[in-house]
Formats: sequence, structure tokens, C-alpha cells
Amino acid sequence: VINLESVTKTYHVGVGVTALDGVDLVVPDGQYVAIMGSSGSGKSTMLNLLGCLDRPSAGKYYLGGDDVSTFSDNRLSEIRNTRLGFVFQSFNLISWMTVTQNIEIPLFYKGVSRSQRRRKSAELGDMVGLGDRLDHRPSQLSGGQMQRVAIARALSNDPMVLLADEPTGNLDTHTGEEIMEVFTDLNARGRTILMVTHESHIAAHADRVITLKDGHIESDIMDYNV
Amino acid sequence: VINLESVTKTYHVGVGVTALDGVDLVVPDGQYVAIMGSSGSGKSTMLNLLGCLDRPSAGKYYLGGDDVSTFSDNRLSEIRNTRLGFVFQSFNLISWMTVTQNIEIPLFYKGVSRSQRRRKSAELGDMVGLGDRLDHRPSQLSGGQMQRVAIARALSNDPMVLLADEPTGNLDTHTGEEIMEVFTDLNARGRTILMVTHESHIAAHADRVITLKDGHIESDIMDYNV
Ligand SMILES: Nc1ncnc2c1ncn2[C@@H]1O[C@H](COP(=O)(O)OP(=O)(O)OP(=O)(O)O)[C@@H](O)[C@H]1O
Ligand SMILES: Nc1ncnc2c1ncn2[C@@H]1O[C@H](COP(=O)(O)OP(=O)(O)OP(=O)(O)O)[C@@H](O)[C@H]1O
Ligand SMILES: [Mg+2]
Ligand SMILES: [Mg+2]
Repeated sequence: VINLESVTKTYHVGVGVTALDGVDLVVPDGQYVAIMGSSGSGKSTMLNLLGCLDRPSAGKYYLGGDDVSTFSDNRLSEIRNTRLGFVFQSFNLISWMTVTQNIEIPLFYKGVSRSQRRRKSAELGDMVGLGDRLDHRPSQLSGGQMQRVAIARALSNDPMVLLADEPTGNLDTHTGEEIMEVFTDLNARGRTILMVTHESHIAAHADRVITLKDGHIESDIMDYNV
Repeated sequence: VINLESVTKTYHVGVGVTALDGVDLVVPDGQYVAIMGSSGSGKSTMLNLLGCLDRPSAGKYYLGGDDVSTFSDNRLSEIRNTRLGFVFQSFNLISWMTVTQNIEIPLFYKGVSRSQRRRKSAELGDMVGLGDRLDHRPSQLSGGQMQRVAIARALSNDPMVLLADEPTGNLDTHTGEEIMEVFTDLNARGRTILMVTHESHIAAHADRVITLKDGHIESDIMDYNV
């Protein structure tokens, strides 16, 4: 379970920017949450905190009941690499590696054999429609293809929690729906998903929609129609 | 006027990728065109060719009646910097420069004075809602804020032709509509706009919607309801 308690994040640029302001949030295991809100409202900041890529300026983050601020860097790194999957808003692919090599990076931490990594990576590449692009490097891909490599990479270690920042922002509607099927399958197997999106037909796939405004939660709605 | 005649673009990776396949296109001055199509269908490739950032493998590109393949690199550079505005799918901001400095780059080519550049840049920053972020650098901005810097930069030299690749892909619906008002004003002043988008409520602002599929034009529809 994920639990943010009075979490604040302030950046010290100019007069100071409060990106998150006293946020409280409880996400039970296996929930599928969509996070919406205006550009600059704090969505990526929240996702980065949840993904242990950054620490709060104030407040507490409990992951599975443990206070994340007490974890060593080694423990945080191990959690990020084995239990979390992260799709970045700007993809963050490794430019000198191929599609296959980019996808398989999280699998190194799981101690998986080379042939198993290659098989898993090709399987995921295929699942996101990149079966014929596996040897391309990021500069030889379209924007939506790069986004799909980032998605496949985030799924490769079969994460307990998938954190996805605008995963369909560069995808046509049809390809976006194919990715939604992949996420729905993951969630059906009990995995927790937190997905930032600005597209309501994408948010419609989630069980719950949280809307941020100026760094706090403006609304938090469970979908009773599922 | 823009005129593509049998334009083909092939990349030599693996067995070879034909990104555009014998495309014919005529765009009259002042038209507002939306380009849609699946991820990987050739939209960015087409926009890059139109923006003189790349050359066709075969076929001709006429800009204002002149065959672009006969232009020197200096002339192409001058056209790109003074007559075209380009919003890249991955923004391509300069990481060590502030928002203001990034926006004003095209104005150097117009021989505009420093105080005029600063005033124009602040004005545009304000217009896209970044008035309080002018001294931030790209790493200190949200994804949608970076996208808006790229948009402001593309508009700073008041281009005759605006080429925009998924300009609202990282923007919430409301901010996206604010950007659409800016584009509509530009078009009302007689400027040509070619905009790649996967969102139909964004494409609805254009006069004409072209859909690409596997490197050719699948449909080309004028909107008679405007
Ligand atoms: N430098 C390159 N080398 C090899 N193949 C490339 C290169 N750039 C693009 N491609 C391929 O050309 C095809 C068209 O790419 P393009 O970027 O034009 O697609 P797109 O329609 O913009 O897609 P998206 O909606 O995902 O941004 C894709 O299949 C892509 O893999
Ligand atoms: N490193 C930083 N330094 C200073 N300010 C920052 C930094 N990163 C983000 N910000 C600011 O914090 C606020 C929240 O940013 P965040 O990236 O969380 O927004 P967002 O909701 O993801 O926006 P978008 O929808 O545009 O991606 C923004 O106003 C942004 O300018
Ligand atoms: Mg963001
Ligand atoms: Mg593209």
C-alpha cells in the first residue's frame, strides 16, 4: 500500500516553487489510479516522489507500511529496480543502446540469464508493436515508438507498482488503446498502477481519478461504474 | 505555397525503412492543416522535410514555387530561421539557457535589438502562460511548460509557416485550448499552419485534416463546417 502524509515539495529557484503542498494520499494494493490536472500542477513531482526518485521537503511517504525516508540509498535503488516500473514523461532512453537493450535493463537486477532477458525483451517489444524495430536505436524511432520502448522497459521486471507519466501522450488513439489493454491486464493480475494523463478516454480505464491543482488534490473520485 | 511531388524518404537501417512513399501534397498559403495517423506512419518525417530539416530520397519539394533541392545550405538556413517556425515533438530546448533565452533564439537572425528581443520574448512567454517561469531552465520546468517554451520559440520570428509536431501532447485539455487560440490568431493573420496531432478535438481547429498510413496519404478532408 502507498501512503503519502502531508507531503510537501519545494524547489529553490527564484522565489521558490511549491510543487506539492501538504498532500495526503492512500492507495490500496492493486488499485488503478489516474492522475489529472493542469500543466504545472504537480503530477510529475508526485510521481517522482512515489517512485523514490526524489524525497519530500516535508511529510512522510510510507511504502508497504515502511517509512521510505529511513531507507538507505541501496535499499531505495533495489526497490526502484525490482518492484517499481517507471514510464518517464520524456522517456529517458539510452541513446547508444538498441530497443532490445533498453527494454532489458531492469532485468539485470533480477539476476535473469542473458537468453531469458533476450526472450523477455523481444516478447515485450512485440507486445507494444515494435517487433520489427528491435535493433533500432532511439534516434531511429518515431516519438510514439520511443514512448513504447519506455513502456516496455517499465514492464520488464513485472513490477508490483507501475508509475506512468503521460504514457499515451505521443500515441495515436488506436495505439493508445492497445497500451491500455496491456495496463488493464497488468492490473487484472493484482498490480498497482498510478498513471498521469490529460486524456479523459485514457483516464476512463482507471478505478479512481485524482485531480491536482496548484500542488494539492482538488478532487478524488472512485468510478462506481466498473 | 507548399508542394510535395512524389516525395519518398527511406532510412537505411536494417532492411531499410520507407517512412514516406510517393507523397503528393499541395498546401495553399494561409491554410491550417492537421496531420493525423498511427504512431510510425511518417508524420514527423513529413514535417521535417517540409521544415527543410531533411531532404527527400526521391521526388521534389517546392516552397513558394522554388525547388528546395536547388537551395544552398546558407539559403535553407536563412529560410528556416526567418520564415519557418518549428515545434519539435521532443521540444529540443537548450538546457543551459533560460526560458527567455530559449524563446529569443530565432530573433537573433532577424537583426532585432537586444531590448526588442527581451520584450518580444517576455511577451510570448506570457502568452503561453510562463510569465513566472522566465528565468527557469528546462530541467526546472514541467513537461507541458517545456512544450510551451518550444511553442513560444517557434512563434518568436512571426513565421510565414508554422510546423508543429504534437504541440499539445503534454498539455491538459484547458491549456491545449489556450494554445489553440494562439494558433487560430496566427492563422487569422494569414499564416500557414501544419500541425501533427493525435487528438481529434485539436485537429478540429484546422481547415483540413490529412491522415497518413504507412508513409502515404490515406485521406484528405476539407472541413466545410467552418
Ligand atoms: N533515423 C531513422 N532511421 C530509421 N528509421 C527511422 C528513422 N526515423 C524514423 N524512422 C522510422 O520511420 C517511420 C516513420 O517515423 P516518423 O517519426 O515519421 O513517424 P510518426 O508518424 O511521426 O510517428 P509518431 O506518431 O510515433 O511520432 C517509423 O517507422 C520509424 O521507425
Ligand atoms: N527542478 C525544478 N526546479 C524548479 N521548479 C520546478 C522543478 N521541477 C518542476 N518545477 C515546477 O514545479 C511545478 C510542478 O511541476 P510538475 O513537473 O510536477 O508539473 P506537472 O503537473 O507534471 O506538469 P505537466 O502536465 O506540464 O507535465 C511546475 O510549476 C514547475 O515549474
Ligand atoms: Mg509532468
Ligand atoms: Mg512523430
